[in-house]
Order: sequence, then structure tokens, then C-alpha cells
Amino acid sequence: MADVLAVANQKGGVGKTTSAINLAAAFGAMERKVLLVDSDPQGNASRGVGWSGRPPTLFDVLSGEASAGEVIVASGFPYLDLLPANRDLVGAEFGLQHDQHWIRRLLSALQELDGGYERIFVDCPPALGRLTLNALFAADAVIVPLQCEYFALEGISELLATVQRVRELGRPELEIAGVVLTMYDDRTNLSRDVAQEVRKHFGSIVCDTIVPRNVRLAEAPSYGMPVLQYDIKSKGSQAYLGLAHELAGRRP
Amino acid sequence: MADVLAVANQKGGVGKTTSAINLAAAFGAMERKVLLVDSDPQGNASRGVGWSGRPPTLFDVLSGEASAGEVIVASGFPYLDLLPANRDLVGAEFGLQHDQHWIRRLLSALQELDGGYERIFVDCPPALGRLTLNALFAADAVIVPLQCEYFALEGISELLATVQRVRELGRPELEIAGVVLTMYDDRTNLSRDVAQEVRKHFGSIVCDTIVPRNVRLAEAPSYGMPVLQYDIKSKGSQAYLGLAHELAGRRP
Ligand SMILES: Nc1ncnc2c1ncn2[C@@H]1O[C@H](COP(=O)(O)OP(=O)(O)OP(=O)(O)O)[C@@H](O)[C@H]1O
Ligand SMILES: Nc1ncnc2c1ncn2[C@@H]1O[C@H](COP(=O)(O)OP(=O)(O)OP(=O)(O)O)[C@@H](O)[C@H]1O
Ligand SMILES: [Mg+2]
Ligand SMILES: [Mg+2]
Repeated sequence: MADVLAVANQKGGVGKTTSAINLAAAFGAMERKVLLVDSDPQGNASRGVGWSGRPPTLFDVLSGEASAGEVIVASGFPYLDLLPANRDLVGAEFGLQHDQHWIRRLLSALQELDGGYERIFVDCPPALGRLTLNALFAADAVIVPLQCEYFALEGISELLATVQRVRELGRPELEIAGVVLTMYDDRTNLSRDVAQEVRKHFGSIVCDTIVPRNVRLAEAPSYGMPVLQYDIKSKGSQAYLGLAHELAGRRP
Repeated sequence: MADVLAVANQKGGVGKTTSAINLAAAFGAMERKVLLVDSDPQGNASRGVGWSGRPPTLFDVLSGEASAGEVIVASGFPYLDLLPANRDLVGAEFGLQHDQHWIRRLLSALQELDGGYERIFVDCPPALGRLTLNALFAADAVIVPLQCEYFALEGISELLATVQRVRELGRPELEIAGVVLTMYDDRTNLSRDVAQEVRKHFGSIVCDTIVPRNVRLAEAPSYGMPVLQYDIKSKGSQAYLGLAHELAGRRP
């Protein structure tokens, strides 16, 4: 079974989608079969790898209409497949409520999968609602992108409390794969101060690799491609390749 | 009755809280009585103006335990009051479901207010769930912060569809006060391209005032103050003062 990694943080705009896409692509570049699951109704991860927009989507999987295998499509990037999402997924947030085992829906769907994936990355929406809980429950570990700014720091304890809740609900072995400092701008004291604060609080779960603010990361999705495909020499690409190697070392 | 402005966009991290806090403060600086309502369980707007963290909060208002007047506190900034929020507000998102008139809860609470506010700004969470619907239903107009990047552009049509839904649910006069371009970085083509695209699509509803990327805006909340209090000479302060004047012109 693949190593399932949920990329989560309820704070908005901290680099969840950018990290999910580019980490998945970085493992693809290392010729390991990888699946990117988009569990955000915004569908940014799907568009960010050039998805056509044609259903079925994760909504059909969570509502029991299709298996994950039937919904998965190839992305434009080697070794990287996509389980796409679009606005329909909002329906799952409400639809999931009426089912006693709703929290296991994604876990069961991924367990049935026989795709030979080494790793699965699940992009989460900016909330701690049912879609994120589904992703955490399906995960072996959580990657927490943390923007080096004040508001992002505020929300971390809430996220960690949610991880603990998922452990109590039936996944005691859910780990924290790492906290990733994102959008780091070494010209500002703010980034340095927040990074220092985070390392003081969280110690070794903070990844050594820091993702700098790099406009190529923001440009790549408009071409429907990971930054490794858009501009392999950019600082953004180098950071996510480094991060993938670091994660592979932490979770062989 | 005050002019109620919801600051909304389901895309995360586009500058909703930063715009709500600093627009409210800019009207306060013009000596007009202003109320900032935090309807995001992250509580960023509350912390961003130095709130003590002591309940009651908006949760108590939406669940009928307290009136808005009993919950409102003074902020540290002249003419600016706060109706605070914290994590408890997540309970309202689920609690609101069982009440047929749930969508009118915030509207009724603000209508009962007799605080003599000229304007009320409501900061929304990064979602189109019940808390945002409550805010839109209570609003006279919506301010849409739009980060000048690709993913932010993608979500606009969904937000406009939601505004239309609220009009059909009982607030036909809900207007769009303006789309505000935020985090604009004139050194990148991306900002210029997105800004051009937005003006082409939305024409005159796009505000003339552009909010540049300015680190002082990101530093101010860690001191619990609006940027006008933290650094009045900064580009961020100047932009929000200009935006407030432009809005006052659009909605006298
Ligand atoms: N390191 C970076 N440098 C520059 N821009 C970045 C970086 N990481 C992400 N971005 C850009 O910042 C914006 C926010 O990032 P992204 O959408 O990945 O965050 P998110 O946490 O997934 O947001 P949401 O909460 O809405 O899901 C996007 O426009 C993205 O292209
Ligand atoms: N113009 C700007 N220049 C620089 N930094 C900014 C600017 N506007 C906002 N920020 C910073 O960017 C981050 C995101 O902004 P903010 O939290 O206001 O967005 P939001 O839309 O309210 O996010 P959420 O979706 O989580 O509610 C914050 O750390 C904020 O301080
Ligand atoms: Mg995202
Ligand atoms: Mg906010």
C-alpha cells in the first residue's frame, strides 16, 4: 500500500496546493509512481496539472458512484496521476453527514486501489471540515505547509488538535511528516522571526528545506504544469526537489 | 442603519482579513464610527486588532445567547469597534443547520444594533459555507479582495454565482461594492497579466486603488494593530486610505 500524505492547513493561501502538486511531481521526477488526490472543491490542484475538467471526480468516489480507479487520469507529467475534483465536491461535505462511517470514505476508496503507487498526496481545502477529516483519516502522515507570517502561525495549534482527534477516532498511527516553511522571503525580518519561532516550538518536525517566495511557482499553474516542468532551474523547483529528497529520507 | 459590507472570497490567503481590518480602520481614521465583525473561526480579524480573547463572541450571537450589543468591544483604534470570533464559531456552522431561518441570523442581529455605526465590515472565512452565506445575507454589498495570481482568478465565477444565489434567497439588492486587486507586485508579469485580465472581465467594478505587496501589512497584525496604527507612512496604509476614499465615493 502506498504512503498516503495529506497536505493540510486550515489557514488559507499558505501553499498547500503548490506543495501537493510540486512534491508529487518531484517524486515523479525520481521515477516513482505517484498519485495526486484533489480534495478541495476549488479544484486548484486539478487545474494546476492541466486537468481537462471532465467528470467523474472525487465527488463520485466519495458518494459511492465510482471507484477511485475509474476516476483517476494521467496528468501531463511522467509517473504522476491525478484523482481530480471540482465544485461538485461541495456536495460531499453535506452528503457525507448522513453516513455513520463517512470519515472512512476516502480511506476505503484508496485501499481498494491497485495502481501500484508508491506515494499518494492529498491536497486539502482551507478548513477543518469533513473533506479535510476524510483526508486525514486516509493518511499515514500529514505535511503542514506553514507560510512565514503571523496569521499562519496562529492556526497551528488548532490543526494539531484536529490531528489528535483523528488519532482518537481510529487512526492512532497518524504521524506528522513535517512542517514546511513556505513563501520564505529572506529580505524581511518577518520571515526570519516566524521561522525561528516555528523551529523553537516544533523542533525536528520542521523540515530543513525551506521553500522561498519564487514567482515561477505562481506562474506555473496558469500553464497547467508543475514548476518542475515549467522551469526546472527555478528556486521553486530546486526547493521542492530538495524537499522530496528530505521527505524520502524521513519516510523511506 | 449602517452600510454593511461583507469582505468575501472562498480562495484562501487573498487578503480578506487584511482588507477588512484596514478598510475599517481607514474609515475610523476619517472619524466615522465603524464596526468590524469577525465571522471566521480562525479569528484573525479579532487578533489582528488586539482582541483579548475573552468570550462572548459571534458564536453567542448566532446561537441566540447574546445580542450583538452585548458582545461588541472597543478595539485599540479610535472609532473602531469589534464583534469578535474564535474557534467556537465552528459550532455555528453546524448549529445553524437546524433552523429554517438560519441564513438571517446575522442580519437580524445587526438590525437590532443601535450603535450608531456608519459602516460595518464583515470578515469571511475561506469558504462558501453557512458563515459566509450569513454574512452575504446580512450585507448591503460585497467587497472581493482578489490576489493577482492564477488560482485566485479561477474562483471568481463561483463567488459571483453565490452572490446571485443570496439575491434569489431574499436579498435582491445585494451589490458588489468592488473587486480589490491585492498583493500586487509590479516587478512581476503575473500581477500585471492578472490585473489586466480582471479589468477586461469585470470592468468598472474593479477598484482603481490597487493594494501593493507590502511587508508592513503582514507585520502589523503581530502587534495587534491595523497598519494605519503600526506604520501610517507605509505603502499599505496609503493604499487602504485611498481605497476607503474610493469606496466612500462609490457608496456615499
Ligand atoms: N513559494 C511560493 N512563492 C511564490 N508564490 C507562491 C509560493 N507558494 C504558493 N504560491 C502562490 O501563492 C498562492 C497561494 O498558494 P496556494 O494556492 O498553493 O495555497 P493554498 O494553501 O493551497 O490556498 P487555499 O487555502 O486557497 O487552498 C498561489 O497563487 C500560489 O501560486
Ligand atoms: N498587500 C499585502 N502585502 C503583503 N502581505 C499581505 C498583504 N495582504 C495580506 N498580506 C499577508 O498575507 C497573508 C494572507 O492575508 P490574509 O490573512 O489577510 O488573507 P485572507 O484572505 O484573510 O486569508 P484566509 O483565507 O485564511 O482568511 C497574511 O499573512 C497577511 O498578513
Ligand atoms: Mg489550495
Ligand atoms: Mg482571513
